[in-house]
Amino acid sequence: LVALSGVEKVYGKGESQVYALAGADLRIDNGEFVAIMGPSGSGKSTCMNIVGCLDQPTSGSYRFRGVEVGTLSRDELALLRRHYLGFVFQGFNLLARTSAVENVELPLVYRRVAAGERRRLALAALAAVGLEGREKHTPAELSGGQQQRVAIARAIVTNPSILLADEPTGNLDSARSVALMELLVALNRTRGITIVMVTHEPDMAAYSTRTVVFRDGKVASDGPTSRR
Amino acid sequence: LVALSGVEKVYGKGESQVYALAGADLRIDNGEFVAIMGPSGSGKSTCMNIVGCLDQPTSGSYRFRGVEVGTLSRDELALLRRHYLGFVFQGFNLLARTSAVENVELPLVYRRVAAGERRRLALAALAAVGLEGREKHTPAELSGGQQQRVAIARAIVTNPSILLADEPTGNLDSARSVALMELLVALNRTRGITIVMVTHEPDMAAYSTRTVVFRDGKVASDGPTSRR
Ligand SMILES: Nc1ncnc2c1ncn2[C@@H]1O[C@H](COP(=O)(O)OP(=O)(O)OP(=O)(O)O)[C@@H](O)[C@H]1O
Ligand SMILES: Nc1ncnc2c1ncn2[C@@H]1O[C@H](COP(=O)(O)OP(=O)(O)OP(=O)(O)O)[C@@H](O)[C@H]1O
Ligand SMILES: [Mg+2]
Ligand SMILES: [Mg+2]
Repeated sequence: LVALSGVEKVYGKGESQVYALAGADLRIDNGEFVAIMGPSGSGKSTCMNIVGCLDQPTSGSYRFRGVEVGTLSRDELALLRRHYLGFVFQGFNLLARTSAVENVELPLVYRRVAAGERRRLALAALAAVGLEGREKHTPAELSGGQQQRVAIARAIVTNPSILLADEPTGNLDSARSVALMELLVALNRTRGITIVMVTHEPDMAAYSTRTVVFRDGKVASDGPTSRR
Repeated sequence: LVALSGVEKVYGKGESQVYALAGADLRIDNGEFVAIMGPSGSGKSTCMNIVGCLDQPTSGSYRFRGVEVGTLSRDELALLRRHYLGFVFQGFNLLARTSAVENVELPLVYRRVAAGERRRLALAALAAVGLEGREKHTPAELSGGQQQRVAIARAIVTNPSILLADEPTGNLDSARSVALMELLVALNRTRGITIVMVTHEPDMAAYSTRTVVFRDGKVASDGPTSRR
């Protein structure tokens, strides 16, 4: 499904040059639940952005479903993202002047889903993350953890083939974090959604089947998640 | 130092009325290191904003150093914040077009510190959170955990009397989180800085001496932090 090979991402030039990724190799198959861990600044979000077709490598290859993503046009990339991907951003990236339910409906608008069906699916996604009763609130009227859950609901509302979640429990208390992990496991097992989740909490990584650890822009280790 | 009594914070009217705080009582003395925990939406950030003089209760009393904060003018509140408080926001609130070092210098600009001394103090604060070499980067050129650390550096650069940190390790890996907790303990013990820290991670709360748990806008429990 996902095949990164020798992927590099470089910013800046000369003395201030930064290798966000310095030769990353990563293969992910359909139906996996992968946890990505590693120190701050080690390249996890950069890797997620490339996998999610939001950014391009400066060198190396990224094949998504067998297609070399670097050869696609911007329009083709947008179509690919809308069709296959759900993304929970580390910084949420919600629309500030838009209500929670409208934020969640946005991927369905792109898919030309009818208004009634859109509302039904968006409310169901918000209920799945415990936000009933908050759908009319804008992000500024929500707590940090509530904003994070709106971002999660938006990522799952289209039932994507692959869900990319960058630190999805960073602002959630233990009970909510566990509830979210159980929801992700259910989506993975009953709907076959492939999940790639960046987390720094070992208790959350424990719900995955495979753990990939980044260090200095490369994959440092990659293997089955140890039972805790 | 901090005395909240019967504090309420209400948003909205009628059917959509929300009690973010519903009668919160909290006393914090000089030199304490308090962890604030509780479910998402239970009022922790609202409480921190009131303690930090960024927001006013809709009813109840908040006395800071014996002064009823509700009686102060906006200018007096701004002076109070700049003189006594350091704040790490849950959403960081960094200036987007400004470099990391300039973001960290901002509280020193307000205090009329000379440019050379400002730069020295800001670089020292950035080094204390492991960000040497990143001072010229703007927030967009930094990882999530690096942005969080810039926010922390900005909050400690003035050596504030009281440091309010809202989920300061939400985006940090385990090693960085532990390093930050050790830094906070050192600031608390060697410089007497009072620390109030919202966290959802028990391993981080363990560094505090007292734990306050919120539920539904009120303090549900308040006592010594249990040893782990
Ligand atoms: N402007 C607003 N209008 C309406 N409701 C609001 C507003 N701001 C906050 N709230 C509500 O107040 C409640 C408390 O919010 P607060 O941000 O204090 O929670 P929190 O404990 O910090 O949560 P988290 O752990 O998710 O950060 C939430 O239910 C939130 O939806
Ligand atoms: N636009 C940019 N210009 C320069 N450097 C950048 C830019 N964007 C990212 N970087 C650098 O690339 C490195 C990797 O960033 P990335 O966001 O992938 O890290 P991360 O593993 O997600 O970290 P965190 O756990 O803190 O979120 C970081 O050192 C960061 O400073
Ligand atoms: Mg990141
Ligand atoms: Mg909060």
